[in-house]
Amino acid sequence: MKIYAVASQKGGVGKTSLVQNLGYEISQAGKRVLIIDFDPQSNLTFGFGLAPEELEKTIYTALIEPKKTNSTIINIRKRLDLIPASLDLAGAELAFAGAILDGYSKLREVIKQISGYDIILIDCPPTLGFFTINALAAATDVLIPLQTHAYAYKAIDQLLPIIEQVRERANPKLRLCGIVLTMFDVRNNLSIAVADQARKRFDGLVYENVVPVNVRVAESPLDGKAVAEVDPESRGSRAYRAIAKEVLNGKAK
Amino acid sequence: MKIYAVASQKGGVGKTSLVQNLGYEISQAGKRVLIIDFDPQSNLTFGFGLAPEELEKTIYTALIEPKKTNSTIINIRKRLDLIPASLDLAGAELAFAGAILDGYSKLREVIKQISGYDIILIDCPPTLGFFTINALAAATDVLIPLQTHAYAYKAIDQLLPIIEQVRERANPKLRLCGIVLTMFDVRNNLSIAVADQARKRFDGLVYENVVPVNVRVAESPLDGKAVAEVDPESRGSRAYRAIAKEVLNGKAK
Ligand SMILES: Nc1ncnc2c1ncn2[C@@H]1O[C@H](COP(=O)(O)OP(=O)(O)OP(=O)(O)O)[C@@H](O)[C@H]1O
Ligand SMILES: Nc1ncnc2c1ncn2[C@@H]1O[C@H](COP(=O)(O)OP(=O)(O)OP(=O)(O)O)[C@@H](O)[C@H]1O
Ligand SMILES: [Mg+2]
Ligand SMILES: [Mg+2]
Repeated sequence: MKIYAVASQKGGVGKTSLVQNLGYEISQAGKRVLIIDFDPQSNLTFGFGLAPEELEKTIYTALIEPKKTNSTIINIRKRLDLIPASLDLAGAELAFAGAILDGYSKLREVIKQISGYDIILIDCPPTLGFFTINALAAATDVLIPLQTHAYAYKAIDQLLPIIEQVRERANPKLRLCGIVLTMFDVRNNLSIAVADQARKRFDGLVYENVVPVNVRVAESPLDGKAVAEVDPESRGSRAYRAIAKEVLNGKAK
Repeated sequence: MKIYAVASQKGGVGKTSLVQNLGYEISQAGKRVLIIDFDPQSNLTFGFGLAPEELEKTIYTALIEPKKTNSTIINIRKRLDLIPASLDLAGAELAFAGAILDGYSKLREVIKQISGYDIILIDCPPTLGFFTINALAAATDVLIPLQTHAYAYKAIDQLLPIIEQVRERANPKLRLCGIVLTMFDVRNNLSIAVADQARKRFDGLVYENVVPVNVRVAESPLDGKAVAEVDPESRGSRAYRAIAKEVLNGKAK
């Protein structure tokens, strides 16, 4: 079972969109997939058409009582399950803040309760705090969505040392599995320059396929659907399908 | 002296871009402006050409020792000063986590040390934690950048109750001064629909002028400049100038 933390402290780089659409594409390819909404904003939960504030059981329930984990799982598509989040999750940061290192293995206790999946994807919030550290401590791999803009590129310099620290202190097997270029705009020099820079610097880590700017990606969550369910031939949908194949093949290049 | 917290827990909606460009435009209009980078990502600091990791004094210095606040101020343009941030700022969340309500007035102690400005703008990180709550507790007004996408629109439902709580518990004078529509794309129905929805729901609070999607806005931070300094006739630059006038006139509509 591979567990991917999808992380970046830079906001709005396409973390939730990647988890939603990669989760869907990988389940379509025949694998059993669990996606976990680990962001109090609960956009992944909303993006599949659920109302976070009406849910009785969420990832917060599982964090507080790991034995209840399996009762928080919702089946949303064939071979695709979700552990949803709601704003309550924001309480976890305070509940566990005291026990710093011990507090960072809470999600690991939850994942120990889970079996029967080929792949787990964890959607992280845009911070380097409790949630992202927990996800890194519980994961086997890290996927970094990189919006092809200046601030997102710079954010990698802050994120890589954190991944290294978690690897040293809590999770020796944690591997940076790859970087997915997102919101790529072929008409715009900034996008091209950041993509080039990222490929030069991170060579074999940047996936071949990129997610282009495509309004269908931003629209599909309004229908509670992955982009492939709304417009399977859209450029966004085709990109996520191709990236899913690369991730399943285990190689970035 | 008006103190604006520029806040949204949704990532990537244009908070930093708004603080950088509004700060510049208002100083150009003749007011004395201080901008405060209150995000450990320190994008505002980077956006004006500084290297966060090389700075000896930052907002973190001022939080720990408010008496030192004035020594953290850097003059960056005529009538425009900055209190920079660096990744060290992330330590503040842990340093003050224990004292919840008391911890939330740390920034207020810093601002008490400051005088001689017409306007202060505070750039918040994409969370509803220590930093944003502190900024709301210290501010006179809140400006909310609203990217014309679904998740950003939904984020307002989570943010408004927080503003209300801070007003009740820590800052009775806090006023929601306005909503700035950002990354507006006139060619795209989603953008138009979200803008319409926002104007219907928050009538009178949404500024007349919107910030369009404009690659110059994303490029100018690479030169360490506001967009008006790189391309004063760009659509982005003209939009920020018009919004600055609305903000100075004290009216959203
Ligand atoms: N390829 C794309 N083309 C167009 N819009 C996109 C694309 N990918 C994501 N978006 C939209 O851009 C916004 C940011 O994406 P998303 O919310 O997935 O990022 P995130 O990193 O999860 O944000 P946060 O940091 O707030 O968690 C969303 O409104 C989303 O619908
Ligand atoms: N009007 C615009 N047109 C094009 N690009 C924009 C525009 N406004 C901002 N950007 C770019 O979009 C990205 C997100 O904007 P910005 O970083 O200002 O948002 P933010 O809300 O401060 O993000 P965070 O939540 O990470 O703090 C940046 O790369 C920025 O340069
Ligand atoms: Mg997200
Ligand atoms: Mg920012």
